[in-house]
Amino acid sequence: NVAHGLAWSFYLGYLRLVLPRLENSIVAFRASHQAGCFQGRSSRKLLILIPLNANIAHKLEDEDDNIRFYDNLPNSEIDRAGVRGRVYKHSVYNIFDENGKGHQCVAEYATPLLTLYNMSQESSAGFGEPERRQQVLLFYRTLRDILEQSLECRNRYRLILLNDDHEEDPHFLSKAILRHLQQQE
Amino acid sequence: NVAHGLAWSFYLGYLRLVLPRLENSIVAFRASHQAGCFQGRSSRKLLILIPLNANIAHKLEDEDDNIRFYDNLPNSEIDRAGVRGRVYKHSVYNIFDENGKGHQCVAEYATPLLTLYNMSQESSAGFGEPERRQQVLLFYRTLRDILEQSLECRNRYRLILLNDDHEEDPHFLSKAILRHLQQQE
Ligand SMILES: Nc1nc(=O)c2ncn([C@@H]3O[C@@H]4COP(=O)(O)O[C@H]5[C@@H](O)[C@H](n6cnc7c(N)ncnc76)O[C@@H]5COP(=O)(O)O[C@@H]3[C@@H]4O)c2[nH]1
Repeated sequence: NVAHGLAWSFYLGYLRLVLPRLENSIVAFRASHQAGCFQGRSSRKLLILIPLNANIAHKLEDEDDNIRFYDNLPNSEIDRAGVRGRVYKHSVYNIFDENGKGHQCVAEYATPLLTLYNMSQESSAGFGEPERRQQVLLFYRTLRDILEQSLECRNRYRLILLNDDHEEDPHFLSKAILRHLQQQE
Repeated sequence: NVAHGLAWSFYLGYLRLVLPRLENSIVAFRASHQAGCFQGRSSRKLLILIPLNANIAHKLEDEDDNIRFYDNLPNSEIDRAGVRGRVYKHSVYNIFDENGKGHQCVAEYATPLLTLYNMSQESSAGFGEPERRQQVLLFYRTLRDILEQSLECRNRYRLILLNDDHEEDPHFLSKAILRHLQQQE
C-alpha cells in the first residue's frame, strides 16, 4: 500500500527531523521580523494541509487571495545520505480573516500527496484516480497514528484534512486554516 | 509494497526535477572552481548509491578515506507544495585512485533507503530486517525501470548497486565508484 510507506517516509525522513527544531526557528524569526508577528491567534505549530483530492498547489497564495506569503523561516542545514548541508525550510503565511486582520502561521501541503497524484497519472505506476482518494485517507490515518505515538513531534503540528467539495468558495482555504487556528485557543 | 512507492516518489519528487538541471549546474560549477575539475575520468552524471543492506552514511568521506568532499553544486530553488524556494543541491566528491589521482563526481546515497532502514527498526511500521533486502532489490529494479522509460532523465544518472560483502575493505566504496567511472569511457 503506497500511502502507508509514504506516511512513514514523511515522518522518518522529514517531520521527525524538522518538528523538534520548529519552535527555535520561530523564536529566531520573531527576533528578526516585525513586532507582533506570531501573536494572538497565530500558531507555532506546522500546519500540514491534506486535500482529499491530492490536488496540491505549489504556492498557497495562488489558491486564496486572503493568504499572503510573509517570509521563510531560517534554513536548517543537515548532512543527509551524502548531501552535505541539505536545506530544510518552511514558509510563513499571513492569513486574513473577514475583518482584514492577519494571522501568521507556518503551513505547507503534505508533499507525498504530490507523489500520489502523479502516480495516479502515470499508467505504469500501478494505480489510478479511483484508488487515489482511498490512498489519501490511508495516508492521513497512518500519519495521524504515527505522530500520536511520537514523543519528538508531540504538540508541534496540526493535520488539516481538506474536503474538496467547497472549492467554489474562493476563500475556502483561508477559512479552513482560520477555523483550525481558532480551535487551539 | 513500500519499495515500489518509494522508487516512484524518488523519481517523481526528485530525479525528474533535478536531473534535467544537472548539466547546467556542473557547467556553472566548473566556471567558479579550479581548472581541470570534471575532466578525464570524472562523471557528469548523478551517481546514485544503493547499498543492498540499506546502511546509509550521511557523509561519504566517513566511509572511505580515499573519498573527500570537494564542494556543493550551486543550489536550485523551486516552489514546492507551499514551501517557497525549496532548495535542491548535490555534493561533489573527489575520489582518489591507487595512484593518488583524484576524479570528481556528483554522488549521493538513494535517500529513500533511509526510510526502508528506519521502518525495519520500528515495530509498528510493519516490516523487519529479513524483508529489507528484498525491498532494497525491489526499489533498485523499480527505479531502474522507471528511469529507463524517462526521457527527461536519460543519460544523466548511474545507479550503483553496492554489495555489502566487501565491507572489510576500507576502500570498497571508492573502488566501486571508480569502477563505474572507468566503465563509461
Ligand atoms: N515539504 C518538504 N520539505 C522538505 O525539505 C522535504 N524533504 C523531504 N520531504 C518529504 O519527506 C519524505 C521523506 O523524504 P526523503 O528525503 O526520505 O525522500 C525524498 C528524497 O529521497 C528525494 N529528495 C527530495 N528532495 C531532496 C533533496 N533536496 N535532496 C536530496 N533528495 C531529495 O526525493 C524523495 C521524495 O521527496 P518529496 O516528494 O519532496 O517528499 C519527501 C518524502 O515524502 C520534504 N517535504
